[in-house]
Amino acid sequence: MAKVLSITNQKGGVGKTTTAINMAASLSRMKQKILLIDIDPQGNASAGSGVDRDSQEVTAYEVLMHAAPIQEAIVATNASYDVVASNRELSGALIELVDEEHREFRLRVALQTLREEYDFVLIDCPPSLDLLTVNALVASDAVVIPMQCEYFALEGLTELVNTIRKIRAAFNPDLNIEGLLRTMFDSRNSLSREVSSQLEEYFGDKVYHTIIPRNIRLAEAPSYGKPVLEYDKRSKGARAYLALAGEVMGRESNK
Amino acid sequence: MAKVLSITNQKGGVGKTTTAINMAASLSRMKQKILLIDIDPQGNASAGSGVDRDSQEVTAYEVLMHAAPIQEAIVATNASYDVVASNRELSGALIELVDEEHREFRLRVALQTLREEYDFVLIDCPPSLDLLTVNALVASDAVVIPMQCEYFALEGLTELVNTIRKIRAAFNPDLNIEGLLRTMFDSRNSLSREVSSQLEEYFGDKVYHTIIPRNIRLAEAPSYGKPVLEYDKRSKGARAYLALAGEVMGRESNK
Ligand SMILES: Nc1ncnc2c1ncn2[C@@H]1O[C@H](COP(=O)(O)OP(=O)(O)OP(=O)(O)O)[C@@H](O)[C@H]1O
Ligand SMILES: Nc1ncnc2c1ncn2[C@@H]1O[C@H](COP(=O)(O)OP(=O)(O)OP(=O)(O)O)[C@@H](O)[C@H]1O
Ligand SMILES: [Mg+2]
Ligand SMILES: [Mg+2]
Repeated sequence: MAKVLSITNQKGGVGKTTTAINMAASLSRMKQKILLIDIDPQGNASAGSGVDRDSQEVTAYEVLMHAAPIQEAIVATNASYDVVASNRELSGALIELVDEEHREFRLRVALQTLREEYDFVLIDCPPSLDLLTVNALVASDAVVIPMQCEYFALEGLTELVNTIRKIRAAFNPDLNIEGLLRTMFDSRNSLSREVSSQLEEYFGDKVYHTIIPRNIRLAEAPSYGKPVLEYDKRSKGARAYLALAGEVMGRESNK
Repeated sequence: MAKVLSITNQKGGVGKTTTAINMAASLSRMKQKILLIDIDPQGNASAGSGVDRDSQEVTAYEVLMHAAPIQEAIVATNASYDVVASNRELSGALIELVDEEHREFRLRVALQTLREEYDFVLIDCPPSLDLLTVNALVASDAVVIPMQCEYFALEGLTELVNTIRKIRAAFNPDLNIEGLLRTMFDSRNSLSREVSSQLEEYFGDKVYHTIIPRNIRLAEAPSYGKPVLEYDKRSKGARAYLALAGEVMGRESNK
């Protein structure tokens, strides 16, 4: 039975897509069968995995609109994980689903048919708390929160935690926070260190021990349509995401 | 007659809010009367300007819902520019306005009553191309596009330019691109330089000469509720935004 994780934070540019792609690739290296679902209309997780968004006949849009079974949206990548791609069309779903009954459950219902085929399903979310992100949270067992250790990102955390709590109460009683991941971390600067210690104080064990450093190879890899493991496996970025995958696997086996 | 500028890019974390706050403060130093409107429900531009979002009776939400005149939403800041604040409530406007006639013109109509009182009105947008951003674009004379020189930000540019073109055709014939601003720029890394030269090739004069470097003081200032000019006026970040304000003023006088 697949564990479904949303990669979520409404604050923009905190490393959601970079985490989704590189967690998928790292977990695949550990012989886990991985599906990465891109529900951000920007389609960055699709492009960063080497998938041509505009040539896919079935994407996350058809899946959410229940216009095609999710199996038809699945694309294999060179990095041995599968992807359900997204593109601009997906923004249309936001408007078209407004009046639908159970609009929050569209993704959860679609995923039920394939939870036996994967070990993990990762969902890359857009920078908002809209119906697309709500669909991801309703479909998930837990949430991974990428977090840049800066002021605006810290400001938004309360809102995100409140939203998770509301989704748990209204739609998905099992939903909880899997972990907070410190990204683009620069230990030389006091702001990062200060925000980081606030996170540890407030969230305790929920904060992953693994910290992702700022590393230019992580920003270069997507222009080649590759996870950093395929682009430069010796880089600090690649090693950090492998360590994270190890930590995620370790937590699973302790349960 | 105020010049109205939207600070827009659906890519998250590219420096929209940092640009909106520091352009407002820098232009105020040049004796310009400035209003900064925050239409991002995250409310970062409000918090970064030292405004307590949750204690304002009238915010951008009431303005868009036409529940109060915009004059009642205006708050003075210590940095001598005015702010219309926003908070989480603003996400509600997205749903409540869906069926309204002329829902794209709500902000433009509200602004008409005060264009004589300011030299510039700056609008900080959320990381999306939703009805809030559309309202900003319909209300604006031009768009400032903060741009991180990295792959995902470059990918999103076509979509943004298309959206601006559609808004011009459907709602606002005068709307054009004022300029693209390179933010968090690190000249040591080849990815930044490469993306930067692609921008210059494609957009020519529309790319501001001023480049904003990565500078930690810009990330520290908002935690004190201050623009960087008030926090550390000798920093590289403060000097860069002053140079940008000079460039913006220079372009205005050439028209
Ligand atoms: N650890 C890192 N070191 C250096 N650059 C990074 C790192 N993580 C992400 N980046 C770069 O920072 C930018 C923002 O990251 P990313 O796009 O993954 O964030 P996001 O949260 O998915 O953004 P959005 O809110 O737009 O979806 C990208 O250009 C990415 O390549
Ligand atoms: N030139 C810079 N140097 C260093 N840090 C910066 C710079 N510009 C912005 N930052 C920091 O980077 C982060 C992202 O910037 P900011 O929040 O302004 O982007 P945004 O585009 O408004 O994000 P969102 O998409 O969430 O609205 C913030 O923590 C900010 O303090
Ligand atoms: Mg993303
Ligand atoms: Mg912002």
